[in-house]
Amino acid sequence: PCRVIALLNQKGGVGKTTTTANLGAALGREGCRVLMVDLDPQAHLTIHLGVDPNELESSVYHLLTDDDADAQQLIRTVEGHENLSLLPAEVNLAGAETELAPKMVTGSAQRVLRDRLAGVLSGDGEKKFDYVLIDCPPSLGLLTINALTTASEVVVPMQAHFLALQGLSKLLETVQLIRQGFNPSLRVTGMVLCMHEAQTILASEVVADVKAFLDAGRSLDVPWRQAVVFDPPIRRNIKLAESPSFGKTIYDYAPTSNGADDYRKLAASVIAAGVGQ
Amino acid sequence: PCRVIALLNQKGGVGKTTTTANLGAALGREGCRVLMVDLDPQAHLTIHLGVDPNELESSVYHLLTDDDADAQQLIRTVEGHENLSLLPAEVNLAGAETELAPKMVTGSAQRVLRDRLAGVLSGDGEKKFDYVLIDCPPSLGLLTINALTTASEVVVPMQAHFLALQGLSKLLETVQLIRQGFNPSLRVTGMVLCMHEAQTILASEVVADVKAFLDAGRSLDVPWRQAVVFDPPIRRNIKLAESPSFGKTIYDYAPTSNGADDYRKLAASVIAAGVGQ
Ligand SMILES: Nc1ncnc2c1ncn2[C@@H]1O[C@H](COP(=O)(O)OP(=O)(O)OP(=O)(O)O)[C@@H](O)[C@H]1O
Ligand SMILES: Nc1ncnc2c1ncn2[C@@H]1O[C@H](COP(=O)(O)OP(=O)(O)OP(=O)(O)O)[C@@H](O)[C@H]1O
Ligand SMILES: [Mg+2]
Ligand SMILES: [Mg+2]
Repeated sequence: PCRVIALLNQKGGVGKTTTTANLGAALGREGCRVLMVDLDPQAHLTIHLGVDPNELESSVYHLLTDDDADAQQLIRTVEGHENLSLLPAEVNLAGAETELAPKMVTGSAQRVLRDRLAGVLSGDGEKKFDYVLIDCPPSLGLLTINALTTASEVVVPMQAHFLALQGLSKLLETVQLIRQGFNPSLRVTGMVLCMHEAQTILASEVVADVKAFLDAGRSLDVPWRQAVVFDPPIRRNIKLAESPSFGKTIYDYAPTSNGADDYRKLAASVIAAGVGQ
Repeated sequence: PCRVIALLNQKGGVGKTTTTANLGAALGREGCRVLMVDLDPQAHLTIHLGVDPNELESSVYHLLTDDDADAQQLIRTVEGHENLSLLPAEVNLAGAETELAPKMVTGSAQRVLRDRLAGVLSGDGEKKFDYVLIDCPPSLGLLTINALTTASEVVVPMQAHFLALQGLSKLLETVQLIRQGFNPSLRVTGMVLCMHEAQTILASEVVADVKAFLDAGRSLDVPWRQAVVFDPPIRRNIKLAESPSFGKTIYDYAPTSNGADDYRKLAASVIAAGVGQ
């Protein structure tokens, strides 16, 4: 069965795209077949994986807005990596939320991605995957909602800063609402601490706050009752910021760096978190 | 005359709020009367300045959506700082863009903030200011457009990372469109390098790219023809990330830190950039 994971955080610049690309690549190195879906009109995941969004004839925008679109046709293999695939984004995706708005009242706008990826997710099609990672834009709008109705799991990249805590409750409230309204099997698997500066007091205080919050939910019927703070964190490492400029993940750009190590360990934790679910 | 500066970048987490709060406080320490406007439904500037957005009875949301709202009544002094004022945000602001949508076709939705701050900006009212800083949300939507039609200047906080360059042209294109459509005196004063890691190759390459781009526009009729990259940059400094958790700017929390120094120098550059305009 395919694990579908939404990389979610409405706060901008916290590491969603960096995590999608490098966790995806790390899972690929463990032998998994990984599909990465770029759901952000900024198309940063697409750029990160060496694809120019301005050169695309088709993208996830077409999957969402064109009734005849076929996901199997739109998915492309990442160059040099046969077990890594990409469903790319383009700038037109910015208009998708407006175009889909008329279908919101019936609930179908919220499920377009799920409906049109159904064939791929069921494993019936030519392309099959063990993991689907969905990179979300920094908002809780219709694109992110589509990720939440499609996914079985949520992973939250976050920065251990004070203002990061402010947005967390709103994020989890949204996950709860989608679980109740559309997707009963949706659960939060964990939080990824990105750009982490472990030696600072601020980081340790924020991490303690997040863990206390999660512990308070362990016996409640909430989607984060089994969520963990993935350990170890992803350390700040300039190599991770440099690799997108080469259109490569850390494993092709700087395979011996801290960034490569940290995402490899995250992949192991994510694989382990899936056992027995 | 009052300088109205929009702190703009559709990319999230690049330092807009940190810059608004600390540049505002630094200008205040130079004797300027500063109004900071929180235009972000996340209300992070409001939190940063020690105000709980959940406790507010009135905010910029009311200014935008209530015909009877009076800006002079909604503006509050920042505790302990008689020359620093705040027009706060609250979570309801998230609905403002939808509520104002019917007024978009006539162009009035885009100018609501300008119209309702007109009295304050002209200096006719009881509260008078030398600087108005507008903290924008991470988007180029209606709230940000309102900042652009109200402002005379744009300052762009940015991180010297590769993906930051991707969004810059879209940002500047939007400034140009608003200048043409609504606000002929709008100009880009400069870019603030935030969370800067000067010793990295990536940072120096990105800065060189930005400077080359700006130089290419020096003899053109573009709003960034006189824009500079403010020097020195704002260095990464954990004190800047800690201060919002105390509801204080860097000058009350850690006045001898690098963060305090860097924003003081930015204030001097911003004051100098206003001479002879
Ligand atoms: N561990 C890290 N060390 C250093 N830089 C990092 C790290 N993780 C991410 N970055 C850089 O920080 C910036 C923001 O990261 P990223 O784009 O992944 O965040 P995001 O949450 O996807 O942003 P957005 O909300 O805009 O989609 C990028 O320039 C990225 O290269
Ligand atoms: N120079 C710095 N050194 C260390 N941390 C910083 C610095 N500048 C900002 N930060 C921290 O980085 C995070 C993002 O900064 P900030 O909230 O100012 O960005 P923003 O552009 O306003 O984000 P948003 O797009 O969500 O409004 C915050 O946690 C902030 O405290
Ligand atoms: Mg991203
Ligand atoms: Mg902000």
